[in-house]
Amino acid sequence: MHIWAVANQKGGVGKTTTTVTLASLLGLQGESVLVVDLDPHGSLSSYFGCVPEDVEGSVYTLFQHRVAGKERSLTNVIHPTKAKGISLLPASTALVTLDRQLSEQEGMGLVLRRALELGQKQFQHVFVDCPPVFGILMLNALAACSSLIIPVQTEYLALKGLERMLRTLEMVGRSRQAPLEHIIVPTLHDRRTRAGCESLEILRQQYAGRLWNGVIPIDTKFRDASQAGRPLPEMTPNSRGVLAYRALLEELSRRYGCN
Amino acid sequence: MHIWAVANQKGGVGKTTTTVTLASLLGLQGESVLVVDLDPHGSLSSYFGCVPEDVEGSVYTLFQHRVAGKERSLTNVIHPTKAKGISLLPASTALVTLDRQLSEQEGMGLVLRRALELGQKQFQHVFVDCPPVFGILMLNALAACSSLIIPVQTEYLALKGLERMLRTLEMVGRSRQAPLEHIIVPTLHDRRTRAGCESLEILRQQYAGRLWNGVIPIDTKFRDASQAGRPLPEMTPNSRGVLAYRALLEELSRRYGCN
Ligand SMILES: Nc1ncnc2c1ncn2[C@@H]1O[C@H](COP(=O)(O)OP(=O)(O)OP(=O)(O)O)[C@@H](O)[C@H]1O
Ligand SMILES: Nc1ncnc2c1ncn2[C@@H]1O[C@H](COP(=O)(O)OP(=O)(O)OP(=O)(O)O)[C@@H](O)[C@H]1O
Ligand SMILES: [Mg+2]
Ligand SMILES: [Mg+2]
Repeated sequence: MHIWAVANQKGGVGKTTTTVTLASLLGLQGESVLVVDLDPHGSLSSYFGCVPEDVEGSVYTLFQHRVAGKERSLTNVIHPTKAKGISLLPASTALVTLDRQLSEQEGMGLVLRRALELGQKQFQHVFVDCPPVFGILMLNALAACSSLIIPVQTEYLALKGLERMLRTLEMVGRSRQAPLEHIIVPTLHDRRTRAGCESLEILRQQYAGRLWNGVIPIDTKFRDASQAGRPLPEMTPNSRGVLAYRALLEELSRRYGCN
Repeated sequence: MHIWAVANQKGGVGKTTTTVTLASLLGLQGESVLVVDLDPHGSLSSYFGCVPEDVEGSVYTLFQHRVAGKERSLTNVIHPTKAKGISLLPASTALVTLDRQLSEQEGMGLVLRRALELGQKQFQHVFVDCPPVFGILMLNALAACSSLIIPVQTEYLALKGLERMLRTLEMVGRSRQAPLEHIIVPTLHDRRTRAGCESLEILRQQYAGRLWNGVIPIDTKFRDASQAGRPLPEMTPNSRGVLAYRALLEELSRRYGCN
């Protein structure tokens, strides 16, 4: 089982879209995929029709069990979705209180990692969608994952944000045995703008080796897909955006052998 | 002095862009404006050339003073910018630790409000840019502001997120004397897509009265502006995006008499 985290502290760079699209491409190939929503705002959960305000059994339940000293368990927290091959471990809005309540307690960074160990036989791939802020939820994702995808919009503010994200990673990496494998993915790329092309050029110069050599272009069909609550690979498999994510998945398989 | 908060828990909806553009339009009219960066990721600070990792004097300083029981003060935390009429109270990356450290302590939701009281004579307008997550920093913004601007991208996931944002507001509103005046602003609107137009229609039906009747269109010049570190009203005053924000400012003046 390969566990991916999808993270960036900058908001609106395509974390949720990347999670849904890659999971769907693998699901359509017959693989069994779990998507995990660590964002208290619950975009990923809403995408699959789950309501973070009143969901029974969610990521929050895992933390409640840990605090109560109960046995680890994935029962009642994994929900089916209408998308082929995809199951969901949803967020609940209560997650927003975690940083305040829990961070002084020991071992709270490993709750997700220990819970996902129980899913080894059930799922071949897990994608963890992170909130746009550093805290106990992102720490859980970085501790649980085998590798990390960092979507970055090809524009100036997002590049500045990337430096900060990589510094955070270094800080966290010191407490792991091995540094965390990561790949930077240029998203929402608009090749008609000068700023877009210049930002991509800067990325290619500063982060060679850690940067995917392709780009995810702007494709307005992603908005239609989220409105329909269906992954774009199921709706329009040959759209520009889907073809780009298919190429990304091939690169990920080469680098990490996840198929 | 009128204090605006710009907030939405959904990432990438144009909070920072709205802050910079409205502040610049007022600054170019000769008004004196303070912009406050509450996002530990520091987009607004980076925009004006301030580096959140090593800035001396920031929002974090205000909390340190409060915890140490020191006198409130705005000395050494307000930085000049190259933009006409705009001063900056920057973020520092240390802000990310606040939720864990402080929230059990009393009165931590009023640090910003008490500090901004000291700026009454110096500034006519204050814009507070919020992080895309609910926590002690957003609480400070909601407690300090006279009214709230909620940018919402005209697409499905963002609409779902708006419901959650308004529920959060209701929850916070109960601890204030009067409910917080707010206006919902449709942003990043792409009138060529079906999803964009349908989302706008849903907004107009569900939130009439609280919704601005205009839209901020997609304008790629905003990316050029952030790359140049200058507000778009200074670079291209008659671009589509600036004209739309100018119309928004007129509406804000009508509603809240802020001029
Ligand atoms: N390649 C793309 N082309 C066009 N639109 C896109 C693309 N990728 C994402 N989007 C749109 O951009 C918006 C932001 O994407 P998304 O919600 O996936 O970002 P995020 O990083 O998960 O945001 P948050 O920080 O709130 O978690 C959404 O409206 C989504 O539909
Ligand atoms: N009207 C617009 N037209 C085109 N691009 C825009 C517009 N408004 C914002 N943008 C771009 O969209 C991206 C997101 O905007 P911005 O950073 O202001 O959002 P935000 O809500 O502050 O994000 P965060 O959640 O990370 O704080 C930026 O690249 C910005 O340049
Ligand atoms: Mg997301
Ligand atoms: Mg911002």
